Amino acid sequence: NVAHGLAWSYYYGYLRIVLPEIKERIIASKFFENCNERIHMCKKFILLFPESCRCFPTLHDQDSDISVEGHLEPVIRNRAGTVNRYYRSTVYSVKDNIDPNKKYFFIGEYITAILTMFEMEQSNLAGLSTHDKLLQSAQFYIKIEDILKCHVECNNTYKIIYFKDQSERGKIPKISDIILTTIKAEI
Amino acid sequence: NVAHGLAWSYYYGYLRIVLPEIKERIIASKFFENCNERIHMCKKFILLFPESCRCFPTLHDQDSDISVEGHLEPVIRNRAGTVNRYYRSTVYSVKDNIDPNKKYFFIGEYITAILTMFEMEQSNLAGLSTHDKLLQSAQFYIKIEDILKCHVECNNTYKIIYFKDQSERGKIPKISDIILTTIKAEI
Ligand SMILES: Nc1nc(=O)c2ncn([C@@H]3O[C@@H]4COP(=O)(O)O[C@H]5[C@@H](O)[C@H](n6cnc7c(N)ncnc76)O[C@@H]5COP(=O)(O)O[C@@H]3[C@@H]4O)c2[nH]1
Repeated sequence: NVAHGLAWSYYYGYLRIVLPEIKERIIASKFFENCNERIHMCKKFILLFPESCRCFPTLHDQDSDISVEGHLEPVIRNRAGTVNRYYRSTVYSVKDNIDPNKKYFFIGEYITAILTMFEMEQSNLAGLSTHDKLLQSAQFYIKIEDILKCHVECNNTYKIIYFKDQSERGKIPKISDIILTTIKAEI
Repeated sequence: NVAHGLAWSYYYGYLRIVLPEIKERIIASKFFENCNERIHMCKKFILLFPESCRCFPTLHDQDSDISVEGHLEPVIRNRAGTVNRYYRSTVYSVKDNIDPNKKYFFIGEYITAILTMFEMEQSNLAGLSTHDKLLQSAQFYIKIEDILKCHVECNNTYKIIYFKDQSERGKIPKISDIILTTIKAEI
C-alpha cells in the first residue's frame, strides 16, 4: 500500500514543516510588498495533484503562461542528520485571463510525493501497474486530506488542486486557468 | 506496506539524485583539499540506519564525538514544481579512537525515509504499531539494497550502516565507533 506511507512521509517530512508558517512567510516577502489593485498574492500554498501523478520539473514547463518569479525565504531545519536542510517555496505568477493588466502571485508546486508513483509505474522494477497507480493516487488524495484535517496548525494554509491531466479526448486542461479559478475564489 | 513505497521514494527522490556524483563532489571540496597523513576523507556516503528508525536532527545530537564541519556544494534541481531545489550533504568529522591526532571527514546522515516510520509509530493516528514498524524497517532495508543493486550508477557510492540502537541491556552503541570502523575499512 504505497499511498499510505507516502502520504505520511509527505506530511511528517514536509507539510508539517512548511505549512504552519506559510502565511507569515508570504506576508513578509518582497512579492507581497509589491501588491496593489493590479497585483495580488494568494496567501495559501497551491498544491497541484495531476491524476496521472506526472509532475513537470517546473509549473512553467507544463504551462508557459505560468512564470517563475523567485522564492520565499527558505525554512531551514536540522533533520535526520542533514544540518540546515533548506525547504524552498517557489513563487510563480499568472496573468488574469480576463484582465491582462492584472497579475496574481502564488506559492505553488506539485505534490512531490506522488511523482514517486509515476516513476514507479514508468520503471519495470517497481511493479506498479498503471491501474494500481491510479488506485494508489486516489488513496493518497483521500489519505493526505484526512491527515491534514487532523492537524489544526495546517488548517486554511493550502489548496490541493486535483485535476485530470489525462484526457481521453486529447484535450488536456490548462493549469494556469485552473489555478486562476482557485486563486480568485480565495481572494 | 509502508516500506515498499518509502524505499522507492527514497531512491527516486533522493539517492538517484545525490549518489552518482558524490565522489566528484567530495574530491572537489575544500575538505578533501586539506587531507594529509593525519586527515582523511571517506569517499562514500555514510547512511545510518538505526533499527528503531529514530533519527536525531544531527549526528552530533546522537554522539557528541561527531563534529559538524560544513557542507558539500549542494545539488540543485528543478523537481515537481520547486525551482532550484537544494539537496545538501553535511560533512562531519570524527577523531580516531586509537590515535587522537588523526581525524576523519565523512559525508553522513540518517536514512531520512525511515524517520517517517518512527513518527508514524509515535503518532496515534497513523496506526503503525512498534511490532509493525520493526517489520517494515527490516523490509525497507532489504528493499533499498535491492533497488540500489539494480542501478549501476549508485554502485560503490554509499555504505548503509544498520545498527541496533535499542539495547535490551541498556547499553546503546556509540555511533562514532561504528562509523570509524566503517570508514577505516573503506580507506
Ligand atoms: N537527507 C535528505 N535530504 C534531502 O534534501 C532530501 N530530499 C528528499 N529526501 C528524502 O528522499 C525521499 C524522497 O523525497 P521526495 O522529494 O520524493 O519526498 C519528499 C517530498 O515529497 C516532500 N519534501 C521534502 N522536502 C521537500 C522540499 N524541500 N521541497 C518539496 N518537497 C519536499 O516530503 C517528502 C518526504 O521527505 P523526507 O522525509 O525529507 O525524505 C525524502 C524522502 O524519503 C531527502 N533526504
